[in-house]
Amino acid sequence: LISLENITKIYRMGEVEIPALHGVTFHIDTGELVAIMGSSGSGKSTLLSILGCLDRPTSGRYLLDDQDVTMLSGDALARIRNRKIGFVFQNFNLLLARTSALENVELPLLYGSRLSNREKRDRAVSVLRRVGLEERLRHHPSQLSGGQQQRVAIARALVNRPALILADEPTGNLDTKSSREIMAIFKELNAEGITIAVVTHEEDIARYAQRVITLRDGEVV
Amino acid sequence: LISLENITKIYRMGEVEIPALHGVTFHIDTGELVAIMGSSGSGKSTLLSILGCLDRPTSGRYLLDDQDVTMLSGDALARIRNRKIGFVFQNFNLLLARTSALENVELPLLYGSRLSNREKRDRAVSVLRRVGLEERLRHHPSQLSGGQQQRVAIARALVNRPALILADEPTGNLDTKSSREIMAIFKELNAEGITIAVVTHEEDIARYAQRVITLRDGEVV
Ligand SMILES: Nc1ncnc2c1ncn2[C@@H]1O[C@H](COP(=O)(O)OP(=O)(O)OP(=O)(O)O)[C@@H](O)[C@H]1O
Ligand SMILES: Nc1ncnc2c1ncn2[C@@H]1O[C@H](COP(=O)(O)OP(=O)(O)OP(=O)(O)O)[C@@H](O)[C@H]1O
Ligand SMILES: [Mg+2]
Ligand SMILES: [Mg+2]
Repeated sequence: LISLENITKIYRMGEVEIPALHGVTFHIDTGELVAIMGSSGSGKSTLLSILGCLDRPTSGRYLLDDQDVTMLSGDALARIRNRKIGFVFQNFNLLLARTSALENVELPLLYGSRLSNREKRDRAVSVLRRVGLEERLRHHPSQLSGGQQQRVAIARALVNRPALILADEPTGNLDTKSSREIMAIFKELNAEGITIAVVTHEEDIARYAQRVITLRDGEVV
Repeated sequence: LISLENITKIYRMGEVEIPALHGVTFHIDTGELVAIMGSSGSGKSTLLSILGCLDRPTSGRYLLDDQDVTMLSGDALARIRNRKIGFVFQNFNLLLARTSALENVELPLLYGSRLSNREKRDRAVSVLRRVGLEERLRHHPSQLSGGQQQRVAIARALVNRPALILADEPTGNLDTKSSREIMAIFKELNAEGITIAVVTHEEDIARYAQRVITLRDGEVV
């Protein structure tokens, strides 16, 4: 499903160049559940944003479903993201602040989904129930605990039943029990054929994966 | 230093009441390092915001340095926060987005500090160095990794050398090595006499504390 070939990413801040990834090459097969680990600043979120078509590499090739996405326009990338990818951001503040948990989770369904409004609402409720938030549907993000906000972000990434889920520290704010519940959900989705890559710094979480990709200073070790 | 007596907190959302803390009573002695644990939604951040004078309890008393802070005005609470308390928020997005790491960390020093501008800058640089970010001083939060942003938030809480540090999941986004470095800093500060309460869901982090306070459904167990 995923093939990265010699991916580099250099951030530019005015005159200064910050190299973040140096020639990263690996593949992820359809239906795999992989963990991505590495120390703070090693390039994990940068790698995930490239995998998620949210950012372009400085050089190298990214084949997603045999299609070279590094060649695509912004619009084409947006379509791929909407149809194929569910993304859980490291910073769960990317929930919409003035909207309820329910409306935040319904959001990905609004674009081009063939479901009726009733079906969209039911699906959003059902995925929020799955992450244990059925009593918080009407709350806005500021009326939720950190871990509850993180679970809304997770639910939002799952609601479209994407072929690929990319999760950046999805359990960073969750206690042990909630973390296990989330990883159990990921394992169920993976058993249904969904490909999943989880960035995590916790060994206990990485243990759920079939394989661990480790980054150090922007390179796969 | 800290004495909580029968603290309750009920959030109100229109007609609905959400009880978050039910009669919490405990004390923290000056110079202690305590961990606060509990599952997602159990009331930890709510408790910490009351301890940090960022929010008022619905009922009960909070004595900080033998002063009943539940009786104080908003201005008086703000003065206490600035002088005595360093707060690391669970959501490290409360850094100012259009300001560099350095300026974010200098911020608490701007109010009523007797240091010269040069001394303020030096101290901010020194605490950023302590958390391993001396090569990221000019970066804005969006140009930093999640763990780097979290470390800026930690540095900002330390720069005023407060008597009390309250940290909400300070290592949630940090790898093992960075987490250990941060906890080593907290232990050093604690050895210097600073009282510290750390909310964490990780057993490894709680192990650094002398005592663990556990919350379940808004009560101390
Ligand atoms: N402003 C608010 N309005 C209504 N309910 C709220 C508000 N803030 C928090 N809550 C609710 O209060 C409860 C306690 O929240 P709190 O943030 O203290 O939990 P927590 O223990 O820090 O959880 P986590 O580990 O997930 O960060 C949660 O059930 C949450 O939904
Ligand atoms: N927009 C940017 N401009 C400049 N440098 C950046 C930018 N975004 C990230 N960086 C730098 O690139 C490096 C990699 O960042 P990245 O967010 O990928 O790390 P990470 O492995 O996710 O770290 P963490 O575990 O702390 O979340 C970091 O050193 C960071 O400072
Ligand atoms: Mg990251
Ligand atoms: Mg919390």
